[in-house]
Amino acid sequence: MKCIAVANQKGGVGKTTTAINLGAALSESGKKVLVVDLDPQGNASTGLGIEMARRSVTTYDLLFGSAAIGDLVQTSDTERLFVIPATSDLSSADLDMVGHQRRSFLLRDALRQRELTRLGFDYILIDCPPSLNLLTVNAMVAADSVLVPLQSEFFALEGLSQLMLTIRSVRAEANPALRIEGIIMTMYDGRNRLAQQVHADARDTLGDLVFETVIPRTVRVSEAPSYSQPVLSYDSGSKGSIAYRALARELEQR
Amino acid sequence: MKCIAVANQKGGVGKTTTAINLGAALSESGKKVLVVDLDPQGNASTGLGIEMARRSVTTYDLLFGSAAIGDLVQTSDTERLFVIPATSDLSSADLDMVGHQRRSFLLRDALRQRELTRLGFDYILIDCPPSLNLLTVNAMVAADSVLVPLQSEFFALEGLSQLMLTIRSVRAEANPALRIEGIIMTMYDGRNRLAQQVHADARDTLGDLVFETVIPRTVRVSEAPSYSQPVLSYDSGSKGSIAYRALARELEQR
Ligand SMILES: Nc1ncnc2c1ncn2[C@@H]1O[C@H](COP(=O)(O)OP(=O)(O)OP(=O)(O)O)[C@@H](O)[C@H]1O
Ligand SMILES: Nc1ncnc2c1ncn2[C@@H]1O[C@H](COP(=O)(O)OP(=O)(O)OP(=O)(O)O)[C@@H](O)[C@H]1O
Ligand SMILES: [Mg+2]
Ligand SMILES: [Mg+2]
Repeated sequence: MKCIAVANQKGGVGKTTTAINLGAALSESGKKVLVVDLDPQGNASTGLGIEMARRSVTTYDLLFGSAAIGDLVQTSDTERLFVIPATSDLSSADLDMVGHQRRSFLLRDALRQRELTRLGFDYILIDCPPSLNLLTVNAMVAADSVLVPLQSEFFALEGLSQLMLTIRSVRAEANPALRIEGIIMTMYDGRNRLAQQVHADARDTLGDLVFETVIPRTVRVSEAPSYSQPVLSYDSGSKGSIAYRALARELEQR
Repeated sequence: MKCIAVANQKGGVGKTTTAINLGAALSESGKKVLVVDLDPQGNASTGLGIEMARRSVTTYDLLFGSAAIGDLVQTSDTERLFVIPATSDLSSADLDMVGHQRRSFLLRDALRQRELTRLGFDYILIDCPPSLNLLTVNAMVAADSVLVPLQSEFFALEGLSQLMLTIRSVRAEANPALRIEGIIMTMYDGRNRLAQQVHADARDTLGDLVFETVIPRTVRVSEAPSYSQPVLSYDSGSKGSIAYRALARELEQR
């Protein structure tokens, strides 16, 4: 089993879109995948079709052990793709965890419970909120690696060094095995000079950590969530679907 | 003097870009403007040309009263446009404020100090981080109104009701005068069906709160921060500059 935190404190860079569609591509290739929605916005839950009525127990309950695993893990419309959903309740988790002795380890402990491991997931993908708060730290402590979506924009590049510092300090203090799974360029428009420049900069500084696969900016990808589906089911032949399948293959080969 | 919090917990919707360029448009029209960077990413500081060397005192010091106003307020390259910059130090502010009795009022108290009010700003724009944490609550308690950038995307619309609930609870508990300045559509591409739909939905639910002005998606706007300038100075005649000037006019007329 591999647990991957999809993280970047810069907002709107494609974390949720990557967690949903990489999850769908891995499950399409036969793997059993769990997406943990760790963002109070609950976008991954929405994008995977979990209506509000099915969110009576959420990732908040997972963290604080207040619900059974059997009630937490929900099916999505995609075979072999499961979700632990989130609601805005999660936004108080940060402050609620502060007093807890194992505050950075709550998610790690929760995901290692017997009831969860015996479900036999091949991958757990954690969709992180746009911040380096206790929720994101929990994800990095629980994970084997961090997948970093990077938008080909100037502000997105600026935040990368801060993110790397945080990964390094989590590795030093709580999770020595934590590595960087890779950097995936998202919403890429090859005709745009700035995008080319950011991509080149990322390769210069991060080398092989940057996936060969690049996710293009396409309307179909941004339309899919309004139909509560991954783009792989919304429009299987689209450029976005092809790119996320390529990312899944590249990830499995690393 | 009018203090406006530029806020939306959804990431990447154009908060920073709006704070910078609306600030520049207001100062171009003769107003004296202060941009307070309340985001640990420090993107507004970068976009206004404040290099790291000039960030020895930051918004963190403003909140905790550990620096003189004269040292905090920095000039930008744009006449009448000033900045209190931010660094990643700000990311510990949330936890550092928890124990403080007036934790939600720290920014409000800081901005009402005599040393600051006598500088005679016509507008203070607060660039908020992508979350509804204590920093954003501080901004809403300090502000007269909230300006909400709304990206014409499905996930962006989903978060709006949560944002409105937060504004309502801040109004009930701490700042009865807080109102909504308006909703500004950002990164708008009129050819895109989803964008048209989101815009129509926003107008249906929010009516006149939605500004007439719409900010188009244009490459020049996203290039400007890499030259540490607002788009109004980077490319004064561009569609983005024209749109932000129109937004400034519409704001002043309300
Ligand atoms: N390849 C793509 N092409 C077009 N649109 C995209 C693409 N990837 C993501 N988007 C859109 O861009 C917006 C931001 O993406 P997303 O919400 O996944 O980012 P995020 O990093 O999870 O945001 P947040 O920081 O708020 O959690 C969404 O509206 C999404 O639909
Ligand atoms: N009108 C526009 N046209 C093209 N690109 C834009 C436009 N407005 C913003 N952008 C770009 O989109 C990205 C997101 O914008 P910005 O960083 O201002 O959003 P934000 O809401 O402040 O993000 P965060 O949630 O991380 O604070 C940036 O790279 C910015 O340059
Ligand atoms: Mg997200
Ligand atoms: Mg910002």
